[in-house]
Amino acid sequence: KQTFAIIGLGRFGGSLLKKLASAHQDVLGIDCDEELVEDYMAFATHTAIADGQDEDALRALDIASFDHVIIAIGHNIQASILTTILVKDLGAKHIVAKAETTTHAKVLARIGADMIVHPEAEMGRRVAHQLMTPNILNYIDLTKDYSLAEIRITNTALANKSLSAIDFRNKYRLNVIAVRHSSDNIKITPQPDEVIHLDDVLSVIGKNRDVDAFDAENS
Amino acid sequence: KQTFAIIGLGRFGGSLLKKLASAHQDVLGIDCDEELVEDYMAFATHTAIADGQDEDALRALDIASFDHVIIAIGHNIQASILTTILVKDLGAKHIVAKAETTTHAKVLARIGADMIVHPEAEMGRRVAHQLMTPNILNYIDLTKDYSLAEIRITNTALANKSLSAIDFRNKYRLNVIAVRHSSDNIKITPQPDEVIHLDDVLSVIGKNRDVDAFDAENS
Ligand SMILES: Nc1ncnc2c1ncn2[C@@H]1O[C@H](COP(=O)(O)OP(=O)(O)OP(=O)(O)O)[C@@H](O)[C@H]1O
Ligand SMILES: Nc1ncnc2c1ncn2[C@@H]1O[C@H](COP(=O)(O)OP(=O)(O)OP(=O)(O)O)[C@@H](O)[C@H]1O
Repeated sequence: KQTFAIIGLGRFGGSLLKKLASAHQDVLGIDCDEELVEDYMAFATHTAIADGQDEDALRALDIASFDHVIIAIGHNIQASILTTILVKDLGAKHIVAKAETTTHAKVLARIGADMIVHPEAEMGRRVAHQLMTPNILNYIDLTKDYSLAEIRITNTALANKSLSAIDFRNKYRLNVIAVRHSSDNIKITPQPDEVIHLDDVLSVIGKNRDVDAFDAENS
Repeated sequence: KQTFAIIGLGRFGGSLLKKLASAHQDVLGIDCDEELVEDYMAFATHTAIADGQDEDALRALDIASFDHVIIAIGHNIQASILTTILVKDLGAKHIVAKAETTTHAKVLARIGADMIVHPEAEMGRRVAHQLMTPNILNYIDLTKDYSLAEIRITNTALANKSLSAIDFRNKYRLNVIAVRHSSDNIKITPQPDEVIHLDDVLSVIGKNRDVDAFDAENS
């Protein structure tokens, strides 16, 4: 079990708090907005009304004792930066800070943030992918050339054929790691005679361009 | 190539616009804030200064002609809801809307949004995972019981042993799909004699509890 202090209980900081608390972690929620702090009293281990830029307040909260301090202050870039350097100099062990822009991120990195997150930019990227390639449900970049992707089968030409008949390895240069026929019917490391149906979701591994080529042909 | 109209060029809508534009998609960026619209003129195919709740403006922009309309209005829940129903009734084919809360999401779904996104809540969840299980770099939930995970090896007990010596399949009930030794050295569907080193990243597939158990022992 780890201890977390979150400064800034907006939508990102607040949902981070709820997720950690529901996983039984020790979480202190801090915000200068009294109403917000009250809302989170039900979820957090502890809460405090304080300004992240108030050194005495942070010292009194023993901010250096936490395993992780997350600075989730958004629009007020100045407050985000000043809070981060204050928390760093008070001796925090691991600092996560939310950045509004790449320049903001540069400052945060240079003044001591260990991990920087861009929630909205990251989600903009993910949603763009979902909209441009709706049949690629999830993917992991393994290296700059290889990825692992979950692809939904929508091409009738592939339906009701076995993996060996489709010949993924030679025709598409893809390795099929799993075939999900439905939410409760999945074949891990399937046999060559496994039959593929429309709407099945295949987990495949291969070069990015081969994954994209298969998606383009399949969609 | 698809066409996109984004109403609301905040951090989420704005980064979605930039991502789509950099992938050579046709994007119209709309916001009621003149300065923001000017900033995005350099990235979007077209831009317009308009209020999403202005029916004449949306009709003039031919909002129904786009493949996807994304409503990325945040704090103003009323404007988000009224814009969504307007866009729906003007005949938009596919509507993506950003929701602030689960109640807001319910309303959006009921009035016609096809896809609802919660960027901050989703990122709060992801960052919580990253902080609680720092050696699980990425994961995909395949079913409610099975997942695919990228796990970094930090346990010296496993270092410099072959996959067969560690015996993942019997000891950990995991299937090792790839071993990444470094960003340019990856073994896909590795042989049993593949040797694992500290800091290698293994892509494994197995039951959630087995992935978690391995992570707990490995960390
Ligand atoms: N100096 C400060 N000390 C403590 N809390 C602060 C400070 N400045 C801002 N906050 C709090 O941080 C929270 C998040 O900030 P804000 O709403 O500006 O950003 P946001 O990026 O829109 O947040 P989100 O996207 O996570 O909802 C707010 O609840 C705000 O009250
Ligand atoms: N009725 C409207 N018509 C057009 N644009 C609007 C309307 N209402 C708000 N917007 C724009 O939507 C954008 C995003 O809204 P806002 O800043 O409230 O939300 P946010 O959730 O903080 O955004 P983000 O987290 O994406 O930065 C703003 O640029 C704002 O000008």
